[in-house]
Amino acid sequence: LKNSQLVNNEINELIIPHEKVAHVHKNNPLNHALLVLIKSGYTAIPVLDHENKIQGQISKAQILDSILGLERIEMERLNEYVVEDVADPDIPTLQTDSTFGEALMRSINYPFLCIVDENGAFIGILTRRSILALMHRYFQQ
Amino acid sequence: LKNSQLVNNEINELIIPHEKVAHVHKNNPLNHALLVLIKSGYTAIPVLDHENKIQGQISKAQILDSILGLERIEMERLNEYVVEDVADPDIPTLQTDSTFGEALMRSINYPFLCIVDENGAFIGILTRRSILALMHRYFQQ
Ligand SMILES: Nc1ncnc2c1ncn2[C@@H]1O[C@@H]2COP(=O)(O)O[C@H]3[C@@H](O)[C@H](n4cnc5c(N)ncnc54)O[C@@H]3COP(=O)(O)O[C@H]2[C@H]1O
Ligand SMILES: Nc1ncnc2c1ncn2[C@@H]1O[C@@H]2COP(=O)(O)O[C@H]3[C@@H](O)[C@H](n4cnc5c(N)ncnc54)O[C@@H]3COP(=O)(O)O[C@H]2[C@H]1O
Repeated sequence: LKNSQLVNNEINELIIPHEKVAHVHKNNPLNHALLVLIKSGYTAIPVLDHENKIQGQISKAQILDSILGLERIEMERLNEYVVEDVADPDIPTLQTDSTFGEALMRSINYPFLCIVDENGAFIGILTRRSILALMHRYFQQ
Repeated sequence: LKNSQLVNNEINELIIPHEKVAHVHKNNPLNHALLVLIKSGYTAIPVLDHENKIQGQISKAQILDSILGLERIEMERLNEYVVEDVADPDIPTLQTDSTFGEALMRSINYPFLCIVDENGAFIGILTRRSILALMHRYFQQ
């Protein structure tokens, strides 16, 4: 069946390589992370450690929630906290030899997936956009 | 060909009805819109007018950008501006009789699409998540 051919394809060609991915380190202060998020325009970006391993993801909403006091946004707290204090550790990762079918399934609940090599080092991300674009090409045949 | 059958399907069953969609009106003050966005947890939500027609979409990032002064976030401006001053008018809409193939194509560049009836009244939204979930079910057959 033609279908099963697509789902067994490799995901290599869909990966956005890590040099093109906006990211922060877990020890960065929050004001640095907020600046990278605002400048990149992305809703959420990956968080890495010093060994280039995935620690989670962080968004503008998480940073703002963490500095929202009762009366006002307490901007001075941006220097007191680091990314690790606020980041969401729940981020799906796939290996580079995962299939397209696995990527499609994981992308149902996550706007992007992190791709790692066999040692767990960060290789890049796979976005819903690239999965949808491939599906669209597939159905146009 | 089995493929062409799926792309010609109607989109009715995928639509999130308007009563379940967080939205704001174009005349709402920005502080109301920011509250709805923070409470709903969504990145962006639709903006409607008094005739229930789609005017665009608004996000937390757009609201914060509009009140970011040189020195600090000028929270008092949240009461001075209204949604219409800040919202992004570029939002794709589909009619209720559009096909799945059209929805797939439009969702490549937009996390959600607005669905309208033949008079242009807002019916609901169609999200990337529902499209990806349908594709996943399709390939499992
Ligand atoms: N600068 C830009 N140019 C063109 N289109 C843009 C864009 N920024 C956002 N979009 C569009 O909006 C969608 C949602 O972006 P968002 O930032 O919420 O959510 C993004 C963001 O959180 C993350 N992401 C994507 N590319 C990234 C990158 N190079 N570095 C870090 N994170 C990235 O993956 C999520 C899903 O991305 P996806 O491409 O599927 O879906 C993107 C894309 O279709
Ligand atoms: N409360 C929640 N429960 C479970 N999963 C959640 C969730 N909030 C977000 N997600 C997950 O995160 C994805 C991105 O959400 P986001 O808020 O950036 O982007 C959302 C949001 O801007 C808008 N949206 C979705 N449902 C909405 C609703 N009921 N009312 C207003 N806007 C909605 O459509 C975009 C795409 O939604 P999609 O479902 O494809 O994709 C969602 C979904 O997979």
